[in-house]
Amino acid sequence: MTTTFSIANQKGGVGKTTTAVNLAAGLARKGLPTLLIDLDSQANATSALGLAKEAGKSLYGPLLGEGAAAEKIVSTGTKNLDLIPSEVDMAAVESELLQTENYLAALRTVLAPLKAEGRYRAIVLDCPPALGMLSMNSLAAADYLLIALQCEYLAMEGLSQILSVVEQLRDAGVNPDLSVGGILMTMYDVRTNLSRQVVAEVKQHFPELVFDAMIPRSIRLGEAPSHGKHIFDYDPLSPGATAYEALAKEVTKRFALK
Amino acid sequence: MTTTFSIANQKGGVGKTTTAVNLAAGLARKGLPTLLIDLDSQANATSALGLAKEAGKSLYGPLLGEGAAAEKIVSTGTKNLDLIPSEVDMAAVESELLQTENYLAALRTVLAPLKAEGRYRAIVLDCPPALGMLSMNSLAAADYLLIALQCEYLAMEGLSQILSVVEQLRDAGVNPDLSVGGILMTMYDVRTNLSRQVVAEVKQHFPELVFDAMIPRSIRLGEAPSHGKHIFDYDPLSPGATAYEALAKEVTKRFALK
Ligand SMILES: Nc1ncnc2c1ncn2[C@@H]1O[C@H](COP(=O)(O)OP(=O)(O)OP(=O)(O)O)[C@@H](O)[C@H]1O
Ligand SMILES: Nc1ncnc2c1ncn2[C@@H]1O[C@H](COP(=O)(O)OP(=O)(O)OP(=O)(O)O)[C@@H](O)[C@H]1O
Ligand SMILES: [Mg+2]
Ligand SMILES: [Mg+2]
Repeated sequence: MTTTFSIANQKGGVGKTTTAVNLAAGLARKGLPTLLIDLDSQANATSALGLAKEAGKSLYGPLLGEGAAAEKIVSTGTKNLDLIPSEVDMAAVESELLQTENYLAALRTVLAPLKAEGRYRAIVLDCPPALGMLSMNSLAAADYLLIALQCEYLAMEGLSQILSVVEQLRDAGVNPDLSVGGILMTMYDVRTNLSRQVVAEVKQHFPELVFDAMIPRSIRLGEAPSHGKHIFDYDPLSPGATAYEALAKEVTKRFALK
Repeated sequence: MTTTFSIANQKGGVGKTTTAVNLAAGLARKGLPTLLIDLDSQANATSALGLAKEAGKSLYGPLLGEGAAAEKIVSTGTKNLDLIPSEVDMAAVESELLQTENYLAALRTVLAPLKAEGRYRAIVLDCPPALGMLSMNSLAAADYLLIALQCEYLAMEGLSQILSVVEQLRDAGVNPDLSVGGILMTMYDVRTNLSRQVVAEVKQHFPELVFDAMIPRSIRLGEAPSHGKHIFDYDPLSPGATAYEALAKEVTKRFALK
């Protein structure tokens, strides 16, 4: 049994990649075999784990009908955590997919053999900051959308847009099983009213979706990618590591991963 | 004479909108008639100035051949500052433009009458976090690219990608006049080594491009959009206002706007 999570939000810089990498690492540390897939041509999840971008080592080919996802898997050095990297060519997928049949189902089709094999308990998809082809494909392939939501005013504005896209994909029958799994508050700064106001507002509108775990603004989370390490390897005692550990626990429980 | 600036960077959340809004307001305060154009379907620049998204009030129509840019201009309440808002439909432009002839020149064509009229001394384009059709169109229409660069490791990684896109557009003859006007360091945090290291690294590689003005991380910049005001109306004495005032001065001088 494999559960697929899409970490998406068209708002940029809200902590999607930081969440995808550290949640995947957190699940792996709990003994859950986890596959992280980098769907962003920026390839930030790839470099945040210290891996190089390599031409041909991404889902670019498989999404356009060449090759299989399993061939693109690399190990990360962290037990139970594998990665499918990204490369700059991934950006071209956005327009090339449009020319194909059933372009919203491309990723679902590519991941089907992996899910059937049941090699992984969880698949985590890191999306680019847009609701383009790659993010839509990730929503079409996912069981749950996890929204990384920065504790800022502008980030809150975009929430209704992505929630309505989920509705549309469900109603159109593209992915009837898709549901919003949760909202993760990120870059929470205890010192500011703005953070508190945003959290209060989101909790008021979506009380059952907001995770108890909140990710504080913590410089160690910003430093970790420059060392090519997830937070548990870079600074396991930091507030960021504690928060992502709590998230991994909460996700494991909420979605009965164990 | 109108000079057009594109504020672009495919990395998300680096301060593109905050820079577009506050630079445009800063130039307007210096008596330079300025037009801010929101090219992001998130419409953050529109809401940051307290204006509502309205169906039909964006460049969506003109980019696909219906209507003129001049009809979409609204006043902002700030002297010398006008805006062309965005709307959710703008996202559809990305795929619809692909079906048209000469799709990279769409924005340049739409802005040509405005530039010929010379009503504005500066046009500032706010781009979405991607190098898709809208950002490419903005680069094809601009005289200068201004890169908002967050003082973070992951933001630095994407720099070479956007710089190579500029080369490609120039070499392909899409916009031979395009040049990189400058790099603005944003969300600089004096307390962290990471910020200092990123600034030092960028200055080492691009000494003549980096603006002297650096934008500090300042909560008032995050609060201003929730009040629908640019920083000069929200908190003119804040570090954010001082920094964007310095940037407006430096941009006026570097590009001989006065
Ligand atoms: N809780 C945090 N505290 C401090 N810095 C953080 C935190 N989370 C993320 N960051 C940093 O903030 C920046 C933005 O985060 P990240 O790149 O994960 O966002 P994203 O949503 O994936 O961005 P994009 O929209 O470009 O894909 C990065 O430089 C990251 O290192
Ligand atoms: N110097 C600053 N200090 C503190 N907060 C800032 C600063 N600049 C921007 N912000 C806040 O950080 C967030 C990201 O900034 P902004 O939305 O301008 O980035 P962007 O690059 O336009 O994002 P996107 O990629 O989604 O278009 C916003 O909530 C904004 O209010
Ligand atoms: Mg990311
Ligand atoms: Mg923006």
